[in-house]
Amino acid sequence: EYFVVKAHDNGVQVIGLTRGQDTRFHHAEKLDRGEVLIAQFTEHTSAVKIRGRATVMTKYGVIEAGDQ
Amino acid sequence: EYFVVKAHDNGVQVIGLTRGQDTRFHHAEKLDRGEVLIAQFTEHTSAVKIRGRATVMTKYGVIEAGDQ
Amino acid sequence: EYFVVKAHDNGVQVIGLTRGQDTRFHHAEKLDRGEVLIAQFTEHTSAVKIRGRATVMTKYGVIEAGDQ
Amino acid sequence: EYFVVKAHDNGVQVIGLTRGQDTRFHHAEKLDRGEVLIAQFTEHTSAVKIRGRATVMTKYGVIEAGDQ
Amino acid sequence: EYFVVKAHDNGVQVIGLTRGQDTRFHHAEKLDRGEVLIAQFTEHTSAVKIRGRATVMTKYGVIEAGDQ
Amino acid sequence: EYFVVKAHDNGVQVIGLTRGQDTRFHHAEKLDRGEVLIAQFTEHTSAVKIRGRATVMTKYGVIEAGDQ
Amino acid sequence: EYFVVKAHDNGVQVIGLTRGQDTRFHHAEKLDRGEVLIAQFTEHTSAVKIRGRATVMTKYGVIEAGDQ
Amino acid sequence: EYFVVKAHDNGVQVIGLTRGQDTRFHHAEKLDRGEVLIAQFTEHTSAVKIRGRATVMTKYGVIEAGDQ
Amino acid sequence: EYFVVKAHDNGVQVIGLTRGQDTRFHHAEKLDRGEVLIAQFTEHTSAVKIRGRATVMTKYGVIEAGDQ
Amino acid sequence: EYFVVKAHDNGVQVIGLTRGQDTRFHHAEKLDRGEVLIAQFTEHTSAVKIRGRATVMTKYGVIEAGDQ
Amino acid sequence: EYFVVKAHDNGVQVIGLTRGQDTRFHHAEKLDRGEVLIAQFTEHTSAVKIRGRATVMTKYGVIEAGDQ
Ligand SMILES: N[C@@H](Cc1c[nH]c2ccccc12)C(=O)O
Ligand SMILES: N[C@@H](Cc1c[nH]c2ccccc12)C(=O)O
Ligand SMILES: N[C@@H](Cc1c[nH]c2ccccc12)C(=O)O
Ligand SMILES: N[C@@H](Cc1c[nH]c2ccccc12)C(=O)O
Ligand SMILES: N[C@@H](Cc1c[nH]c2ccccc12)C(=O)O
Ligand SMILES: N[C@@H](Cc1c[nH]c2ccccc12)C(=O)O
Ligand SMILES: N[C@@H](Cc1c[nH]c2ccccc12)C(=O)O
Ligand SMILES: N[C@@H](Cc1c[nH]c2ccccc12)C(=O)O
Ligand SMILES: N[C@@H](Cc1c[nH]c2ccccc12)C(=O)O
Ligand SMILES: N[C@@H](Cc1c[nH]c2ccccc12)C(=O)O
Ligand SMILES: N[C@@H](Cc1c[nH]c2ccccc12)C(=O)O
Repeated sequence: EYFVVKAHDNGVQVIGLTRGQDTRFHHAEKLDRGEVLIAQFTEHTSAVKIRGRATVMTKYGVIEAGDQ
Repeated sequence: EYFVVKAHDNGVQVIGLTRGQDTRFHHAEKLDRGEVLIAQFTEHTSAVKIRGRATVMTKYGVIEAGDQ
Repeated sequence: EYFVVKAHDNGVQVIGLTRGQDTRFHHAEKLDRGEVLIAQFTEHTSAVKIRGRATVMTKYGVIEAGDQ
Repeated sequence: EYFVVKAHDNGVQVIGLTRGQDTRFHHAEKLDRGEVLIAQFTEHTSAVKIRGRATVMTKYGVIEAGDQ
Repeated sequence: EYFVVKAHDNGVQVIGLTRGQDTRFHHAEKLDRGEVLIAQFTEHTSAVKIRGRATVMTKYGVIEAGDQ
Repeated sequence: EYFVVKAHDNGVQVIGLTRGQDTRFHHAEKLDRGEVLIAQFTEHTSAVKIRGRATVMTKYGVIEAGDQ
Repeated sequence: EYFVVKAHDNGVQVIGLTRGQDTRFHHAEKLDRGEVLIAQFTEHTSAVKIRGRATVMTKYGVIEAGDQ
Repeated sequence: EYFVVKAHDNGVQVIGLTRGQDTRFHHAEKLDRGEVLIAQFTEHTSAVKIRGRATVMTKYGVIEAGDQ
Repeated sequence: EYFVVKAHDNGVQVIGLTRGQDTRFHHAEKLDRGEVLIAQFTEHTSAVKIRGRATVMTKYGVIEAGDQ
Repeated sequence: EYFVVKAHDNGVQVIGLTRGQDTRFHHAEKLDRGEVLIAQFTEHTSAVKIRGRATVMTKYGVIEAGDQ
Repeated sequence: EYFVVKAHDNGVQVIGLTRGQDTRFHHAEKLDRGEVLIAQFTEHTSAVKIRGRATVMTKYGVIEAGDQ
């Protein structure tokens, strides 16, 4: 399973949360405006948080992240 | 299997409930307004509770959480 | 497999029934109005009972629980 | 595989029949009006009988149980 | 795989035929009018016969059993 | 995989042919008018012959058996 | 995988060809007019030939065999 | 996976090509006009050539073989 | 997975390229006008080249090969 | 799972991020205008970043990367 | 998984990139105008680059490669 994020501002963050008993941030990928990230769920990433203005595409459709 | 939550207020909580004989909260991820969380069911999380105003997307469609 | 429950009253209960030869309640998750629960069938939960006014979403569609 | 039952009367019964060479009742879950049960087929339950006025949802659609 | 039977008369029978080299009746579940049975194919049941007036739902659609 | 047969006459036969190098009849289930049989392919049955007036439902649709 | 054949004449043949390095006839099932055969591919049958006037149903649709 | 061939002339050939490093003809099944062959890919057959006027049905639709 | 090629000229070639570190031609099947080839990807064939005027059918639809 | 990228400028980059506890760039494939890259998620690549003007095709549809 | 490439010029290249920690070109298949290549992802090929004017067909639809 993967999802797609397109950043509409500089500094958008796609943050990986750890899999397992403990839930904490293991990586924050910073995107500049226009950059697209395609990322999977993995052995180390079971939840993802998106901060900043971005288009998020999942199997449930498209949703706009950000504090419009 | 994963689900998507977009917060419409600050302080929205996505709470993971433990898998197994015992059911208790193991983690509450706090979301600020506009933030999007994409999260899986896992070895440690077999139920999730969402508190506060948020859009929740699952395979059954979209539902608005919150006490409108 | 999971299902989604949105409570329309305080005190809605989502009750897990034990898997195995014996069928009894092992956990009742109380939901306040507006709260959403997404929960799986698991090694310990093979049936679920919903009490109180709530929207229930499964692969068969949406059904309203409660004694309207 | 699971099915959904919504009771329209008090005293609706969802009866689990045993899997194996022998077929007998192992559990009857009583539902009050408005209560919803979501239940799986399991290692112990290979057939289910529904008595009383209820909406039954399966992959074949919705059928009304009861002696209308 | 399961099927659904709703009885329209008292005394409708859902008969399980044995799996294996030998084919004989191992169980006949009697249904009263309005009762609904949801039953699987199993290790012991590889064919089922329905006697009496009943609605039968399978993946091929709905068919009315009975001698109308 | 299973199929559905509804008999429109007494004496309709649903005949199981043996799986394996040898092909012969191992069982003929007789159906009376209105009776419905739901039967699987199995370890012992790899082909089935239907004699007499009957509705036959498979994944390819509905076909009427019989010498109309 | 299975297919369905309905004979429109007496003497229609559904011929099983052997699986393996060698390809020869291992069984010819004769159908009388109106009879329906539902047959699988198996460990011993990897190709089937149909002779005579018959309706043949496979996942690719319906085709009429015979020398019309 | 299987395909379906209906011959429109006598002498249509359905030729099996060997699986493996070497590619050669291992069997040519001759069809008379109106005959239908349903054949699988197998351990010994990884390609098939059809010569003569015939209707060929695969998952990609229907195509007419032959030198019209 | 397989694909279908129908030749529109004599001398159409369906060329199998070797699977593995090395990529070279291991077989070229020549088709005469009207002949149809149905061929799989295999342990030895991970890419296929088609030369000459032919209709090529894959899961992505139909495409005409050739130098028109 | 794979995705498709078509570059609309010279110098478009398709960057592979490492799978595992650590997230860093392991490869950046540079594309010239008009070039198309089809790339999988792999044992070594669990996330991909696209920089520059490009069309990106995934199972969620088409999205334009770049800072228009 | 495979994809389809039809060349619209001589000299179109379909380049296989190595699977594994290292990403480099292991093979460039040259296509002449009108030739069609159907190629899989494999143990040795986890990404593919297409240079020159060509139609590329994948599960996401058709895209034209080349510097029009
Ligand atoms: N560490 C948690 C992360 C997580 C996944 N889904 C969640 C839902 C809610 C809260 C936390 C989570 C886990 O692997 O289970
Ligand atoms: N600990 C429970 C959590 C749970 C999952 N689904 C439920 C439904 C109802 C009540 C509790 C649950 C379990 O793993 O089974
Ligand atoms: N303990 C039962 C619970 C149950 C599941 N589905 C049911 C249907 C009817 C009655 C009970 C049940 C079991 O695991 O099988
Ligand atoms: N004990 C039976 C119960 C059953 C399942 N499906 C049935 C259909 C008909 C009669 C009985 C049954 C079994 O496991 O097989
Ligand atoms: N004992 C038989 C029952 C059966 C299943 N499908 C059938 C079709 C025809 C006749 C008998 C059967 C078997 O397991 O195979
Ligand atoms: N004994 C045969 C029965 C059979 C199945 N499908 C067939 C098609 C044609 C002829 C015979 C058969 C077998 O298992 O293979
Ligand atoms: N003995 C052959 C039968 C066969 C199956 N499919 C075919 C296609 C063409 C020719 C022969 C066949 C085999 O198992 O492979
Ligand atoms: N012997 C070849 C046969 C083959 C299958 N598909 C092909 C495509 C092209 C050329 C030959 C083939 C193989 O098993 O791989
Ligand atoms: N020998 C190569 C053949 C190949 C398959 N797909 C390709 C794509 C591009 C170039 C070569 C190929 C391999 O098995 O991987
Ligand atoms: N190294 C990370 C890369 C990654 C995948 N998906 C992510 C989502 C967010 C952040 C990092 C990632 C991992 O394999 O898990
Ligand atoms: N060697 C890389 C090739 C690759 C596949 N997908 C990619 C995406 C981006 C960059 C490189 C790649 C790998 O197997 O993982």
